[in-house]
Amino acid sequence: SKLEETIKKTVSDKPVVVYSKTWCSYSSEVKTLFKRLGVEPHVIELDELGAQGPQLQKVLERLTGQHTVPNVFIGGKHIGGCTDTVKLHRKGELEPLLSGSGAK
Amino acid sequence: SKLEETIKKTVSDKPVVVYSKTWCSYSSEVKTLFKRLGVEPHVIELDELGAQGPQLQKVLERLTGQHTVPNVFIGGKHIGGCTDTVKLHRKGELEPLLSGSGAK
Ligand SMILES: N[C@@H](CCC(=O)N[C@@H](CS)C(=O)NCC(=O)O)C(=O)O
Ligand SMILES: N[C@@H](CCC(=O)N[C@@H](CS)C(=O)NCC(=O)O)C(=O)O
Ligand code: FES
Repeated sequence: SKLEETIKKTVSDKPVVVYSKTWCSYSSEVKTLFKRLGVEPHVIELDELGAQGPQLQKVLERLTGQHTVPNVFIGGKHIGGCTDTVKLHRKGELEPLLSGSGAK
Repeated sequence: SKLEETIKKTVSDKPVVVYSKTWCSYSSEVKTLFKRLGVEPHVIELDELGAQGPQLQKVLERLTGQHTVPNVFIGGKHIGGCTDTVKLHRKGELEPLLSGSGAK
């Protein structure tokens, strides 16, 4: 579908992509983590896109199996949500991923 | 107002009250924290009350200055959100509040 193509293009063009909701604290937490690591994620606020928001979320669920926000991609690879990203960071595995993706 | 009376009665009758949303991870986090401390909070899921949900949120905002979820009360006293509750716990001040409210 057209939306599927849009998502695939976005996550392959940008090193770090976060599908988010402006009022969600978990989305804010993961955005803040990237900024603290010196990375400017490409952020798509699903609640600011009108009808396209829920449609994008449905396609994200089809592509990743994840219907929740935040939905994080690094170097085109699906990472997961906030807890997944924080866990990678705690294990020291996030920064190598960011360097490998060209984000840092 | 009638809703104001309902909130005031709920927070004075129950030792620990959490106004929450079922799909919000911060609301889940604070509910889990209480359960881990052996306390069963009285939980009101604002997204399961139909039109009354947003109305209750407006009244909570008028009473507490806080429009966000989770909105936590202990022993009738407004505590704040998830980060406020976690901060109290880290400082060792949450459990004395819970004991004092008759929750533990
Ligand atoms: N462990 C996940 C939790 C994600 C989650 O539950 N997100 C919530 C918002 S904080 C959500 O999208 N809820 C919508 C739903 O459950 O339908 C993470 O860390 O990202
Ligand atoms: N620091 C606050 C954050 C509360 C917060 O921003 N809650 C969000 C959901 S996670 C909310 O209610 N957003 C609605 C809004 O901002 O209008 C806490 O720990 O509770
Ligand atoms: S909506 Fe509350 S943490 Fe996401």
